[in-house]
Amino acid sequence: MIHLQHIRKLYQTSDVETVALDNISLRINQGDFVAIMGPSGCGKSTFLNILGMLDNPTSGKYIFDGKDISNASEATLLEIRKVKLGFIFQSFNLIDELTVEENLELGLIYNHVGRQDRKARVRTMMERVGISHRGRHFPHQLSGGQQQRVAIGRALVGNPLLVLADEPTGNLDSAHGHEVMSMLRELNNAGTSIVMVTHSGEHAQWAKRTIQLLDGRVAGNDGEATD
Amino acid sequence: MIHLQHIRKLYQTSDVETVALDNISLRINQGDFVAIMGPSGCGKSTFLNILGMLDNPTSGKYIFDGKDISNASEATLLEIRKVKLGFIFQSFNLIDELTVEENLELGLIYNHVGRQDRKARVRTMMERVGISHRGRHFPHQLSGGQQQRVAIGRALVGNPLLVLADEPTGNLDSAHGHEVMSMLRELNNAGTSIVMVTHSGEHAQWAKRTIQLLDGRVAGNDGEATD
Ligand SMILES: Nc1ncnc2c1ncn2[C@@H]1O[C@H](COP(=O)(O)OP(=O)(O)OP(=O)(O)O)[C@@H](O)[C@H]1O
Ligand SMILES: Nc1ncnc2c1ncn2[C@@H]1O[C@H](COP(=O)(O)OP(=O)(O)OP(=O)(O)O)[C@@H](O)[C@H]1O
Ligand SMILES: [Mg+2]
Ligand SMILES: [Mg+2]
Repeated sequence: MIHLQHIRKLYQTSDVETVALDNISLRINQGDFVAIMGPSGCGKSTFLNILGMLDNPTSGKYIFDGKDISNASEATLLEIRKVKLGFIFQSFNLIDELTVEENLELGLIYNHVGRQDRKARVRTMMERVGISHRGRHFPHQLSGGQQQRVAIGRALVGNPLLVLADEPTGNLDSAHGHEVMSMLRELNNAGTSIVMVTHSGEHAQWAKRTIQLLDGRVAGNDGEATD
Repeated sequence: MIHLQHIRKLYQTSDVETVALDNISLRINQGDFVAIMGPSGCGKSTFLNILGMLDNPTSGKYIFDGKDISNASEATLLEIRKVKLGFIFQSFNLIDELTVEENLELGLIYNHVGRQDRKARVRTMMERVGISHRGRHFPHQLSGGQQQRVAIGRALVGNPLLVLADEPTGNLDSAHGHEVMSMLRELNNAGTSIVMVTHSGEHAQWAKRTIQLLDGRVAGNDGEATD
């Protein structure tokens, strides 16, 4: 389903060149559940952003469903992201001017779902992540963990084929963290592919395999081999 | 040193009243190291903001160093915060337009420290939290955990008497998390009082006592009794 080959990502600031990713190759198949761990600053979010087509690699190939999208136009990438990807951001990226309900509805914007159906799906998701009582609040009126759960809900409400989650339980107590992991496990059992960055060794156990990154490279992994 | 009595905090939005804190009383003595845990949304950040004089309780008393500051002016509170408090925010609150070095220097702005001394202290702190190579970067050019470490550095660089930390290790891998906790332990040994909100049971162990919050109330605590 996804084949990343020799991905490199460089950042250039006025006096420092950062090699954020240094030759990463990875295959992700339909139904996979991969956890990515590694020290702060080692390239996990950068990797996830490239996987999620939100950023371009400096060099290397990205094959998606057999098609080389390494140099695809923004329009093409948008089409793929719209129907296939759900992204949970490390810093949530909620829209401050929209209520919780409206933020969640954004996750259905490309699904061509009728209004009734959309309202019902949003209501179900709010119950699922435990924020039903916050539907008409704005993000700044929520706790950190509540904001995280809205971000999770928005990514999942549209039933994407591939979920990219950047530290989805970082602001959650163990009970809520467990809730989120069991929701991801359930989705994976139903066929959704998941790539999850996490600092929690405990939550990484829920995945089928774990990949360790270090200084922008794959340091080691268990389960299926990367190439 | 700090005595909070019967603190209540209510939020009113158009159709929902939230009782964020419902009768919290707590004593914090010089040299204390208190961990606060509890489910997402139970009132921990709200409590810390009131403790840090960034927010006023709806009712209840706040005695600081024997002085009732429950109705103190913003000017008075600012004076106390400036010299005595260091705050690590759950969402970091870094200044986007300033470099990492400049953000750290903000922590010394009230210390009347000469330029040479200020530069030296900032350099030491950057080494301490492992971001020396990022001094001239801007917050958006850092990883989530690097931003968190800048937030930590800024709060601690001025040697405050009381450190209020809202989930300071949420975005850190276990090695960096350990670094941060041992830095807090060291400060506490030297006399700094610390109140730390955390979702990590493991990091709560570094404190002298843990208080559990639930639905805006103190649910239980170990070590010294609260009143
Ligand atoms: N400005 C506001 N208006 C309305 N409700 C608010 C506001 N700020 C916070 N709340 C509510 O007050 C309650 C406590 O929030 P708080 O941020 O203290 O929780 P928390 O324990 O820090 O949670 P977390 O672990 O998720 O960070 C939450 O239910 C939250 O939605
Ligand atoms: N726009 C940018 N310009 C320069 N350097 C950047 C930029 N964005 C990220 N970096 C650097 O690239 C490296 C990898 O960042 P990334 O966000 O992928 O780390 P991470 O593994 O997700 O870390 P964390 O666990 O702290 O979230 C870091 O050293 C970071 O400072
Ligand atoms: Mg990251
Ligand atoms: Mg909080």
